Amino acid sequence: IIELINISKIYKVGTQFVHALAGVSLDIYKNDYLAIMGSSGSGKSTMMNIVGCLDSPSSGSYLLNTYDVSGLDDDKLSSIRNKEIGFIFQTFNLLPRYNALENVAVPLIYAGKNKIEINLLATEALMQVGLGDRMDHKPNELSGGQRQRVAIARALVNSPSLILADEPTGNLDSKTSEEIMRLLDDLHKAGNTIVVVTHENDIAKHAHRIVKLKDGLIESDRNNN
Amino acid sequence: IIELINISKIYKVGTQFVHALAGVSLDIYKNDYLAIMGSSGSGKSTMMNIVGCLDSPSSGSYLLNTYDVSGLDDDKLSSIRNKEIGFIFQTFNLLPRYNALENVAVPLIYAGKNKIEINLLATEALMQVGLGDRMDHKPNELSGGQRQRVAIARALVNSPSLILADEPTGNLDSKTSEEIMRLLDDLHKAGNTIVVVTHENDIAKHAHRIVKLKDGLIESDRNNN
Ligand SMILES: Nc1ncnc2c1ncn2[C@@H]1O[C@H](COP(=O)(O)OP(=O)(O)OP(=O)(O)O)[C@@H](O)[C@H]1O
Ligand SMILES: Nc1ncnc2c1ncn2[C@@H]1O[C@H](COP(=O)(O)OP(=O)(O)OP(=O)(O)O)[C@@H](O)[C@H]1O
Ligand SMILES: [Mg+2]
Ligand SMILES: [Mg+2]
Repeated sequence: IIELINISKIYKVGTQFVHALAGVSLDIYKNDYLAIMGSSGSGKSTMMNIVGCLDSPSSGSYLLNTYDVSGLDDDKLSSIRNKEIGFIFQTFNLLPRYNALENVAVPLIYAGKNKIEINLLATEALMQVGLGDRMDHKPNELSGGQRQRVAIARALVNSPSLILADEPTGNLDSKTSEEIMRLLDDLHKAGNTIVVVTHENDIAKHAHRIVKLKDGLIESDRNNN
Repeated sequence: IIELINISKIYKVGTQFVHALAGVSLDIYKNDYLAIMGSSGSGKSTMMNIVGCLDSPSSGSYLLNTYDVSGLDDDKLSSIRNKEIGFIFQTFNLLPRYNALENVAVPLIYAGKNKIEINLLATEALMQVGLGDRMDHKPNELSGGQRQRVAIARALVNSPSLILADEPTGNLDSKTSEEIMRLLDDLHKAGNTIVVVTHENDIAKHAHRIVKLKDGLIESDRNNN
């Protein structure tokens, strides 16, 4: 369902060019469970942003369900992002002036759900990540790992079929990390497609396939057995 | 050099009271190397903020080098924070409009160093964390792990004698994490006092003493052998 064809992403900083991605090709099929690994700065978040329709490549093509994403207008892209793709950001990206419940409710508002549904689904999502007693806390009234879990709840609340998780357990202790990974494992068993960026082998071993990035290129792409 | 005596920290959210710390007592000696562990929300960052003079307790006393910190005026506290304590924040807290070099230079400016010294020390600090080729990038032009390393470089640039690191490797791959831990190990051998909050046993094993927090209380405090 996802085809990256020779994707490059080049940034210009001052007079220097940074090749964040230098020609990446990758096929992701329905119900795949991928782990993306690679050292700091190797291009993982850049690749996730392109797959999640949050950024466009400098060159190459991205086909999503056979449609060339670069050919889609903003409204169509926006609708895909909100309904089909759940994105857990590496740096959470929560709205500072809203509490946990309000933050998790945002995708439901965009999906046009009514107030009762919004309240029910957002509350459920927060309880699922163990934050039932923190729903009225704003981000600065939450611990690092609690903010991460609000970001996770928000990404899953619309039941998206493609889940992109950029280091979803970086701020979590091992017990909480296992709970989150069990959540993702269950979503995979339910037929969804999961892509997790991680630095930790313990997290990567949940996936069925491991893709390694190095200096903006794919170094290896193997099944996990 | 650090005595926490029955420290409590209570937050009020709406009508609820949250006991982030519920009576914590801890002695830290010169040249100690502590790891602080505990599940998400157990009070680790709250404790670090109090030790780092960034926050004050609701009750209890904090003696730093035998002085009651609550008795010190703002200028004195500020001077201790800037010169004696290096703080690596869990969420980095970089200035978005300044590049990596400028961010790392901030403590040197406050320490009254001249321009040539500032440039030299800030550049050295960034090279030490492997970011010699990213010095002119702003935070939004850096990967998650690169931002974390800028925060680390900034904390160490004034050669503080007390280093408080709140999850310094949460966004780093294993190779880069090891480089950072070697840095901290060397600083410890040089006579400094190191306190690291971490969720990972691989990181905690570098420390000589492990303190475990649970629900705002110290659950255990043991030597690491
Ligand atoms: N400003 C605040 N207002 C209300 N509650 C707060 C505030 N800051 C922290 N808390 C609560 O205090 C508790 C401890 O927070 P703290 O940030 O110290 O946890 P932590 O051990 O660092 O967790 P993590 O491993 O997730 O970073 C959490 O339950 C959090 O919700
Ligand atoms: N807006 C930008 N402008 C310039 N360079 C950028 C920009 N965004 C990212 N980069 C650079 O592109 C490279 C890849 O960044 P990316 O965020 O994809 O890395 P990553 O693999 O996610 O790293 P980490 O594990 O540290 O999160 C890095 O070297 C980074 O400095
Ligand atoms: Mg990243
Ligand atoms: Mg914390």
